[in-house]
Amino acid sequence: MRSIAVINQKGGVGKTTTTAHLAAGLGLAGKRVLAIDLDPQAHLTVNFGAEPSGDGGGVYAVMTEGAAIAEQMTAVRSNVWLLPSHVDLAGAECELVSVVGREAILREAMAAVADRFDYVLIDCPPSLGILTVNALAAVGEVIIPLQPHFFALQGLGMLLNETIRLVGKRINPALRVTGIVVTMHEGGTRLASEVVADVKSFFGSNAEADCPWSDARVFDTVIRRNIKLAEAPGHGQTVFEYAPRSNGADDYRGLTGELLALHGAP
Amino acid sequence: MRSIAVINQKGGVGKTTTTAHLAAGLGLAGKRVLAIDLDPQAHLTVNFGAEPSGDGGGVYAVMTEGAAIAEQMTAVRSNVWLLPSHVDLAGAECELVSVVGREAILREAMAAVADRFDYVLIDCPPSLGILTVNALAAVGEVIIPLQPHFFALQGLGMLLNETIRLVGKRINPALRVTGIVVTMHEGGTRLASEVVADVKSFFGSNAEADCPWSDARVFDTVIRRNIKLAEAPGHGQTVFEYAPRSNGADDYRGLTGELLALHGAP
Ligand SMILES: Nc1ncnc2c1ncn2[C@@H]1O[C@H](COP(=O)(O)OP(=O)(O)OP(=O)(O)O)[C@@H](O)[C@H]1O
Ligand SMILES: Nc1ncnc2c1ncn2[C@@H]1O[C@H](COP(=O)(O)OP(=O)(O)OP(=O)(O)O)[C@@H](O)[C@H]1O
Ligand SMILES: [Mg+2]
Ligand SMILES: [Mg+2]
Repeated sequence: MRSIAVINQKGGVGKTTTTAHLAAGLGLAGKRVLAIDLDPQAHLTVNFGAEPSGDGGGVYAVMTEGAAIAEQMTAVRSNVWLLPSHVDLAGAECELVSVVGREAILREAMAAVADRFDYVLIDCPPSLGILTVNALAAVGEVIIPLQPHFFALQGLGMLLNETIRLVGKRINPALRVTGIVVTMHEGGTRLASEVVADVKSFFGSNAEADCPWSDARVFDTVIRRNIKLAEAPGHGQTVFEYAPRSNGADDYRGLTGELLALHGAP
Repeated sequence: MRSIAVINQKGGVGKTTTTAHLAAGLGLAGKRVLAIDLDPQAHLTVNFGAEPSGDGGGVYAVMTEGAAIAEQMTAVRSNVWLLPSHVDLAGAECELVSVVGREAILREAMAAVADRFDYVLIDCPPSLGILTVNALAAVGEVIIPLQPHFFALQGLGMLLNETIRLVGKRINPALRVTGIVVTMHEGGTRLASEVVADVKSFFGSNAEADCPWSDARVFDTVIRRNIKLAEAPGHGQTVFEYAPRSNGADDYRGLTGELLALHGAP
């Protein structure tokens, strides 16, 4: 099983959109996929047309009461299951402060379903708190969506050095950054090409051998800005269902294919 | 003194960009302005070309050690002072959990400088945790930037009912929502006009007399998507300095003027 956290503390860079479409794309390719919504906004849940789990269930129960993922997940597409979120999850940050081994709760829960899935994808909130650390402790791989803007680039160093390196050292030595996905790309803007060039050179020349991102790469597939990607969630659909011939659908199909080819499909 | 929190738990909707340009615009209009960066990402700090306060100073010291704002702030433009942030602020969420009256720390600190400023603007992180609640407890007004997309709209109800209403009831009865600013507007997309119409009708017809948003409005000024707004922070500049004749500069000048006219300038 490949397990991947989709993270970036910068808000609005396409984390949810990327998680939803990689999960859906892998499902369409015949892989068994579990998508975990670890954001109290519950946007991954909403993107699949599912209801946020209001009765204290879903990922909130897994994180705070030790509930089993298998009991809280729900099938949303053929081959795709969802562990839904809810606004109550926002309280988990404080509720877990003094719980022993709080960073390993999700890892423990995921271990119990490892044999049922080929891929587990986790959508993270725009912060580097306990929920994001739980995701990083639980997975083998990280994908970082990056809007090619200055603020997004500015936060990348913080994400790598402050959080990913520390989790790699102290909690999850197997953690590897698989790649950076350029999202919301506006062709023809100088800013986008400058930021993309910056990021490629950082990951290309980074001689530091032994850090979690030493073999990370910038995915060849660039996700272009495309209004259909913003329209689809309003219908509880993925862009593959809502606008199958759009740039958004093409780009996320390409990214799915690239991800499958990268480590060799399980 | 007018004090305004710029908040939306949805990430990447233009909170920092709006705070930076209202602060700069009000300063250019001759008002004395304090801009507070309450986001550990420190993007408001970076937008003004200032250094994140690494030695444990800045807003982190105000929040966790009771330091005075007057000692931690720095002049960034004529008429504009900044209380800078730093990544250490991310720890404040847990550090403040058991502090008595933790929600009123910022309000207390701001009271000491109330006579020095005409406007205080607070840039909030993309979450509804202790930092955002501190901002809501400390101010008289709220401005909510909203990208006209489905996910952003979806979170608005949660922001109003879960957080603003509760803070209004329990901590700060004087809290009022001044308005919603439509940001990153892409003219000609059906999605934008549908979302804007939805939001206008929600605030137009909302008969509930006695809630914090009963006299809120959608600002007439719409901030258009404009790449110059994304390029300016990379130079530590506002768009007024970087591209003074751009749509971005025009739109934020318009918004500043509307804000000044709205409650009657102090
Ligand atoms: N390539 C794209 N083109 C146009 N719009 C997009 C694209 N990708 C995502 N969007 C839209 O942009 C907004 C931000 O994307 P999304 O919500 O996926 O980001 P996020 O990183 O998950 O945000 P948050 O930090 O709030 O969790 C959403 O309204 C989404 O529908
Ligand atoms: N009107 C606009 N047109 C184009 N780009 C914009 C516009 N407003 C903001 N941006 C850019 O979009 C990105 C998101 O804006 P910004 O960082 O201000 O949002 P935010 O709500 O503060 O994000 P966060 O939730 O991470 O704090 C930034 O890269 C910014 O430079
Ligand atoms: Mg998201
Ligand atoms: Mg911001």
